[in-house]
Amino acid sequence: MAKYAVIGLGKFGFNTATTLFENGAEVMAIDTNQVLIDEISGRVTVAINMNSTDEKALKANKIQDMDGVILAIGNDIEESVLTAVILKKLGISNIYAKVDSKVHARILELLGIRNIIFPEEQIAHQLANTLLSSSILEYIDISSGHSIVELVVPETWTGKTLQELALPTEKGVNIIAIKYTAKNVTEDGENILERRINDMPGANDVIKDGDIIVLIGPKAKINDLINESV
Amino acid sequence: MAKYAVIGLGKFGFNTATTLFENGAEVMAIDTNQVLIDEISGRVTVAINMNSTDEKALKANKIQDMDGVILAIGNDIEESVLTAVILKKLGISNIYAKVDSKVHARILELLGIRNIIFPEEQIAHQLANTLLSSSILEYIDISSGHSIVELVVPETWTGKTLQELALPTEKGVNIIAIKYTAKNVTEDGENILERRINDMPGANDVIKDGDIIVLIGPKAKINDLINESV
Ligand SMILES: Nc1ncnc2c1ncn2[C@@H]1O[C@H](COP(=O)(O)OP(=O)(O)OP(=O)(O)O)[C@@H](O)[C@H]1O
Ligand SMILES: Nc1ncnc2c1ncn2[C@@H]1O[C@H](COP(=O)(O)OP(=O)(O)OP(=O)(O)O)[C@@H](O)[C@H]1O
Repeated sequence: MAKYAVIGLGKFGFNTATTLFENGAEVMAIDTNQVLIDEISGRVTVAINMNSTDEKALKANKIQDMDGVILAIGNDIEESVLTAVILKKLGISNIYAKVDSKVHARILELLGIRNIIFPEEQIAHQLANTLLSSSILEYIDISSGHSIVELVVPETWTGKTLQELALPTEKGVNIIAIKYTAKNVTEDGENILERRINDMPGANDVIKDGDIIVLIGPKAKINDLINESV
Repeated sequence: MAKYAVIGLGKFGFNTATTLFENGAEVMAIDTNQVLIDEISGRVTVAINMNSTDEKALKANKIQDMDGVILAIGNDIEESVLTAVILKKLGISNIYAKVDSKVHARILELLGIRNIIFPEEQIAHQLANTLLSSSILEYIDISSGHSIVELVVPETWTGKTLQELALPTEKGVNIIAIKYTAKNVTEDGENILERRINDMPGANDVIKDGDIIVLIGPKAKINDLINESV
């Protein structure tokens, strides 16, 4: 049974703690703000009003027995760094730290913390990439050096089967899914258009005008393809 | 030339504005905090000290001419909602809104805003999924209903070729990449282990003990596979 401590119940810490608990992990939630402790009670295993810079209190609550500690104090760099120093001193190696700035990240890295999370920056980059090409609906970089992109099909692809397009060999990318609109009739006999997704595309599937395709491939290949199609 | 307005220069808004500008978009950054306006000047096309609930000021600065508006006021729900109402009234349809809570999201949805972004919650879910299985190193859900997972290879896969594993037909998932360690010799003749990535895996590639594989597939298929291998 996985055991985690979450220090700091801001939006990120709170959501991480409750999601872990909902999925069966044992979660100790820690904050100095009693309002948040009350709010999260029942949604985690135990919620403790404690200052994470209090080494004695951390030891008394057996923080060393955790499989990992999520340090989610963003705003107050001093509190975050002091807590990190204490966690390291207590021999805790599995630390995930949320940061609020590049400076904050750098300090924690110098302390040897390898899992650094900066949600607002990560999602800001994702949104910016999505916006930068009008035919791109979503763009995600993943840690394997691949990118996933969702885009409206280029005109030159319409009417072709996936086998004819031969994307893996021609462009070095793979198609994950095709989002399309299908005609349907409601119970009242009304004609409607429904959005559907084909998430196991086959060689004989035909690309239609207006389809949205979801592609994955090495970052450089995806970017080449985007630059060709816009 | 894509033109965007970013209202609210918190961590999310600031990063979105500067990333868009760095990539060639025209960016109008708006905030009431002069410190942030000064900080972002030079990193966007124009930075304006303006209250986004001031309809006259928005019109005077031609916000209707933008290709999109990023509404990045998280904390103050009233300011965010009031601004959203004004933007809708001015006929702006391409609105991306950052929210700080589910309630905030619900209100904006009722106003007809479809692109809702909640960075801390999205990244909290991603981290929680990653932590929940010790053999999983990263887990991402994407909007096409697929998941991407990075995991240490199950023992039963080692020694097999990708063709033998036949993951697409057997498990309904695709392998995107294989991360592995390779022996190498430094210039000083020292033997070292290097982490490398094979990002175009082929049918004849062999899975070795300790490899990390990156898989993609429909969410249910990925979850079945995770539950089998842990
Ligand atoms: N030393 C401490 N010990 C315990 N809790 C602390 C300590 N310092 C700060 N906190 C708590 O950490 C929580 C998160 O802090 P803060 O709001 O600064 O983070 P944030 O990362 O900006 O939040 P969000 O995730 O909402 O963006 C707060 O609820 C605060 O009470
Ligand atoms: N009516 C308004 N007009 C212009 N700017 C505003 C208005 N209301 C708030 N702001 C600005 O929006 C910015 C972001 O607000 P806030 O810090 O509440 O958002 P946040 O979403 O919590 O931030 P973060 O992205 O850092 O998590 C602040 O810099 C604030 O000055």
